[in-house]
Amino acid sequence: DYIIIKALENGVTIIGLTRGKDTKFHHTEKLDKGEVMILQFTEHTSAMKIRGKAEITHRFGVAVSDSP
Amino acid sequence: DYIIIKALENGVTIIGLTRGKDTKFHHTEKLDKGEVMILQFTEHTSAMKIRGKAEITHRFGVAVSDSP
Amino acid sequence: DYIIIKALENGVTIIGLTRGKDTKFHHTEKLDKGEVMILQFTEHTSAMKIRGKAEITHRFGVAVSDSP
Amino acid sequence: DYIIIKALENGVTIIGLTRGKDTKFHHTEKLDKGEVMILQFTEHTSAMKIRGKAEITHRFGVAVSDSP
Amino acid sequence: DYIIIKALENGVTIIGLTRGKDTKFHHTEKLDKGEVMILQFTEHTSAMKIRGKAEITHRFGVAVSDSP
Amino acid sequence: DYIIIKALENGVTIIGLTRGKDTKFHHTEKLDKGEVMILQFTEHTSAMKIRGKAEITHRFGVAVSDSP
Amino acid sequence: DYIIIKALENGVTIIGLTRGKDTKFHHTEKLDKGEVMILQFTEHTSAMKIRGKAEITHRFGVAVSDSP
Amino acid sequence: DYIIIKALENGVTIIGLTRGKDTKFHHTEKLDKGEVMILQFTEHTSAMKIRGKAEITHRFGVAVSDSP
Amino acid sequence: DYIIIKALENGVTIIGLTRGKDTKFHHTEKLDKGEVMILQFTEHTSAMKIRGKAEITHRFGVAVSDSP
Amino acid sequence: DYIIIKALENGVTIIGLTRGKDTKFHHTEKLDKGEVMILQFTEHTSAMKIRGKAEITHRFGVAVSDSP
Amino acid sequence: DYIIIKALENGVTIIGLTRGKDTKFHHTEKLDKGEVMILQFTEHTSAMKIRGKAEITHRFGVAVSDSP
Ligand SMILES: N[C@@H](Cc1c[nH]c2ccccc12)C(=O)O
Ligand SMILES: N[C@@H](Cc1c[nH]c2ccccc12)C(=O)O
Ligand SMILES: N[C@@H](Cc1c[nH]c2ccccc12)C(=O)O
Ligand SMILES: N[C@@H](Cc1c[nH]c2ccccc12)C(=O)O
Ligand SMILES: N[C@@H](Cc1c[nH]c2ccccc12)C(=O)O
Ligand SMILES: N[C@@H](Cc1c[nH]c2ccccc12)C(=O)O
Ligand SMILES: N[C@@H](Cc1c[nH]c2ccccc12)C(=O)O
Ligand SMILES: N[C@@H](Cc1c[nH]c2ccccc12)C(=O)O
Ligand SMILES: N[C@@H](Cc1c[nH]c2ccccc12)C(=O)O
Ligand SMILES: N[C@@H](Cc1c[nH]c2ccccc12)C(=O)O
Ligand SMILES: N[C@@H](Cc1c[nH]c2ccccc12)C(=O)O
Repeated sequence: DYIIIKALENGVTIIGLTRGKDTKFHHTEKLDKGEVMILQFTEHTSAMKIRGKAEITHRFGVAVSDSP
Repeated sequence: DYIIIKALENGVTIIGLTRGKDTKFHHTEKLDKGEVMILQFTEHTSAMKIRGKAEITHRFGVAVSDSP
Repeated sequence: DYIIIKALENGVTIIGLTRGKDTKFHHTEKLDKGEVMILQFTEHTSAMKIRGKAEITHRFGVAVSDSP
Repeated sequence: DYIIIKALENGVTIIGLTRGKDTKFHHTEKLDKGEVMILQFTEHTSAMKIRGKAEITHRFGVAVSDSP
Repeated sequence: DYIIIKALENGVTIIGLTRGKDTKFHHTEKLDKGEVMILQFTEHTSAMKIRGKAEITHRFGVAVSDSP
Repeated sequence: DYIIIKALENGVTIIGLTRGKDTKFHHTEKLDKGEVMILQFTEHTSAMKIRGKAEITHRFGVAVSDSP
Repeated sequence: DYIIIKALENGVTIIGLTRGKDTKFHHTEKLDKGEVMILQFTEHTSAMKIRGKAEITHRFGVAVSDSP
Repeated sequence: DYIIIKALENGVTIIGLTRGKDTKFHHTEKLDKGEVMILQFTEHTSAMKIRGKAEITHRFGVAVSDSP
Repeated sequence: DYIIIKALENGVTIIGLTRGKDTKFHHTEKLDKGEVMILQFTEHTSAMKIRGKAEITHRFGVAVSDSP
Repeated sequence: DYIIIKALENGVTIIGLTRGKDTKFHHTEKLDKGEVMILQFTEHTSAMKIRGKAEITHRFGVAVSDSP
Repeated sequence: DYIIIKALENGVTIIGLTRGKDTKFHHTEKLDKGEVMILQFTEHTSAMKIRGKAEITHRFGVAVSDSP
C-alpha cells in the first residue's frame, strides 16, 4: 500500500515516523515544485507527516496539504 | 490500513492509545493548520483520539472533529 | 477493522468488553462533544458499548446512539 | 466480523451462546434505550440471541427484533 | 459466515446438525415471536434445519420458512 | 460456502454424497413442506442430490427441483 | 467451488474424471428429470462430463447440454 | 478455476498439455455434439488445446473454436 | 491465471519463455486457424510471445496479434 | 500479475531489470510489428523498460510508448 | 503492485529509495521522451521519486510530474 505526493510548491517536506513503541522522525524528504513521490508504509514507517502545499493521493481519495 | 487527518486549525492533537490489556496514551502528535498526517494502526496503536478541528478520512468515509 | 465514533454531546462513554470466557468492562473512554475516536477490535476487545449521544460509523453504515 | 445492535426500548438483552459441542448461554448484556453495542463472533461465541425491541445491523442488512 | 433468523411466530425451532461422518441433531433452539438469532457455521455445526414460520437472512438473500 | 433448500412439498429428500475415491450416499435428510435447510460442503460431503419439489438457493442463483 | 446440474430429461449422466497423471471415469451419477445435483471439484475429481439434456449452472453463467 | 466446453459438432477434441519442463499431450477427450465438459487446470495440466467446433466459456468471456 | 488464444490464420505460434535467471524459448506450440488454446503462467513459463494473426484474451481485455 | 505488449513498429525492445540490491538489464526481447508478448514480474524481474512504438496493457489501463 | 511511468520529455529520472532504517538513493533510471517503464515496490525499494515531466499511472489514478 502506497501513497502519491505531488509538490505544488518548493520546499514541501515528507516526514517518516518510526514504527514501534517510540514515535520519532526517522527521515525527511524535501520536494521541489512538480516533483512526485510514491511512498509505502513499511516495517520502519507507520505514519507520515506532510508540510507545505502538496497533493496527496491515497486509497480513499485525495487530500491537499497547505503551507501554514 | 491507515487514516488521513488534515488539520483545519492550529493545535489539533492526534493521540495514539496502546494496544493490549492496558489502554494508555503512548504518543501525541500536534498539527498546525493545513498539515496532513497519515497514520496506521499498528502493533502498538489500536485506537486514536483526535481533538481540535480536523478532517479525518477513513475507509467508511470522512468525519470532521470539532474543537470543544 | 475499526469503527469511528464522534461525540455529539459531552460525556459520551465508550466501553471495551473483554475477549474470552468472561465478559467484563476493561476500559472506559470519555469523549467531549466534537471529539472523534477510532477504535479497533483487538486481542483484548471483542465488544464495545456506547452510551450518550454519538455518531458511530462502521462497515455497514452509521448508527446514532442516544442518551437515555 | 461484528454486528451492531441499537436498543429501541429499555431492557433489551443480548445473549452470547457458547461455541463447541455444547450450546449454553455464557453471557447476557442488558441495554437501555438508545444504547448501541458492537459485538464480534469469537472463539467463545458462535451464536447470539436478541430479545426485546432492537435494531440489528449485520453484513446482509438490518433486522428488527420485537418484544414478545 | 452467519445467518440471521427472526421468528415470525412462537415455537420456531432451529436445529443444529453435527459436522463429520455422522449427521445428528446436536442442539435445538426455540424462539418466541419477534426474537432474532444470529448463528454461525462452526466446527460442530455444518447444517441447520428451521421449522415454523421464520425469516432467514443469508448471503444469497432471504428465505421464509413456513409451519407445516 | 452453503446452499439453502426450502421444501415446496412434503417428502423432499436431500442426499449427501461422500467425498473421496468412492462416491456413496452417507446421509439422507427428509423435509416437510415449508421447512428450510442450510447445508455446507464439508470434509465428508462433496456433492448433494435433491429429489422432490424444492427451491435451492446457491451462490449463482436459484434452482427449482421437480418431483419426477 | 461447485456447479449445479438440473436434469431436463430422464437418464442424464454426470461423469467424474480422476485428478492426477491418468484421466479415467471414477464415478457416474444418473439423474431423473427434475432432479438437481450440486457437485464440487475435489481432490479426486478435476473434470466432469455431462451427457443428456441438462441445465448446468457455474461461476460464469449457464450452459445447456443436449442429448446427442 | 475451471473452463466449460460445449461441443457444437461431433468429434470435438480437448487436449491436456503437461505442466513442467516438458510440454506434451497427456490426455485427449472426445466430445459428441451437445455434450458439455468442465475442466480444471491442475497439477498435471497447465494448458489445453481445443479442436473442432465448440463453445468455450472461461473467466474472461466466451470463445468459439472452429474446425479447420 | 490463464490467457486464451484463438488462431485467426494457420501457422500461429505461441512461444513459452523460461522463468529464472535465463530467458530462453522452452516450447513452441503451432495452431491451425480456428483452434483455441488456454495457457497458464507456470513455474517454468513466465512470458509468452505470439506470432501470426490471433486473438488473445487476457485479464485486462483482448489483444490481436498480426502477422508481420 | 502480467502486462501485455503489442509492437506497433519493428524493433520494439522490452528490457527486464534485475530484482535485488543491484539494478541491471538481464534480458532484452526484440519484437517485430504486430507481435504480442505477455510478461510477468518474477523473482528475477522487478522492473521493465520499453523502447519503440508499442501498446502496453496493464492493470490500470493502457500506455503507448513512442520511439524517441 | 507496480506503477507505470511514461517520459513526456527527455531526461526524466526515476529514483529508487532504500527500504529499511536508512533512506538513501540506491538507483536512478534515466528515460528519454516516449519511453515507458513499469516498476514494482520490492524488498529493496519502498519509495520512488520522479523528476522531470512524466505521466505516472498508479492504483489510484494518474499523476503528472513537472520539471522544476
Ligand atoms: N510508533 C507508532 C506510530 C504511530 C502509528 N500510528 C499512530 C497513531 C497515533 C500515534 C502514533 C502512531 C506506532 O507504530 O504505533
Ligand atoms: N488496549 C485496548 C485499546 C482499545 C482498542 N479498542 C478499544 C475499544 C474500547 C476500549 C478500548 C479499546 C486494546 O488493545 O484492546
Ligand atoms: N467475552 C466475549 C464477549 C462477547 C463477544 N461477542 C459477544 C456476544 C454476546 C455476548 C458476549 C460477547 C467473547 O469474547 O466471546
Ligand atoms: N455450540 C454450537 C452453537 C451453534 C452455532 N451455530 C449453531 C446452529 C444451530 C445450533 C447451534 C449452533 C456450535 O458452536 O456449533
Ligand atoms: N455430517 C454432515 C452434515 C452435512 C453437511 N452438509 C450435508 C449435505 C447433505 C447431507 C449431510 C450434510 C457433514 O458434515 O458433512
Ligand atoms: N467422491 C467424489 C464425489 C464427487 C464430487 N464431485 C463429483 C463430480 C462427479 C462425480 C463425483 C463427484 C469426490 O469427492 O470427488
Ligand atoms: N487427470 C487430469 C484431468 C484433467 C483436468 N483438466 C484437464 C484438461 C484436459 C485434459 C485432462 C484434464 C488432471 O488432473 O490434470
Ligand atoms: N509445460 C509448460 C506448458 C505451458 C504452460 N503455459 C505455456 C505457455 C507457452 C508454452 C508452454 C506452456 C509449463 O507448465 O509451463
Ligand atoms: N526469465 C525471465 C523472463 C521474464 C519474465 N518477465 C520478463 C520481462 C522482461 C524480460 C524478461 C522477462 C524471468 O523469469 O524473470
Ligand atoms: N533492483 C531494484 C529494481 C527496481 C524495482 N523498482 C524500482 C524503482 C526504482 C528504482 C529501481 C527499482 C529492486 O528490485 O528494487
Ligand atoms: N527507508 C524507508 C523509506 C520510506 C518508505 N516510506 C517512507 C515515508 C516517509 C519517509 C521515508 C520512507 C522505509 O523503508 O521505511
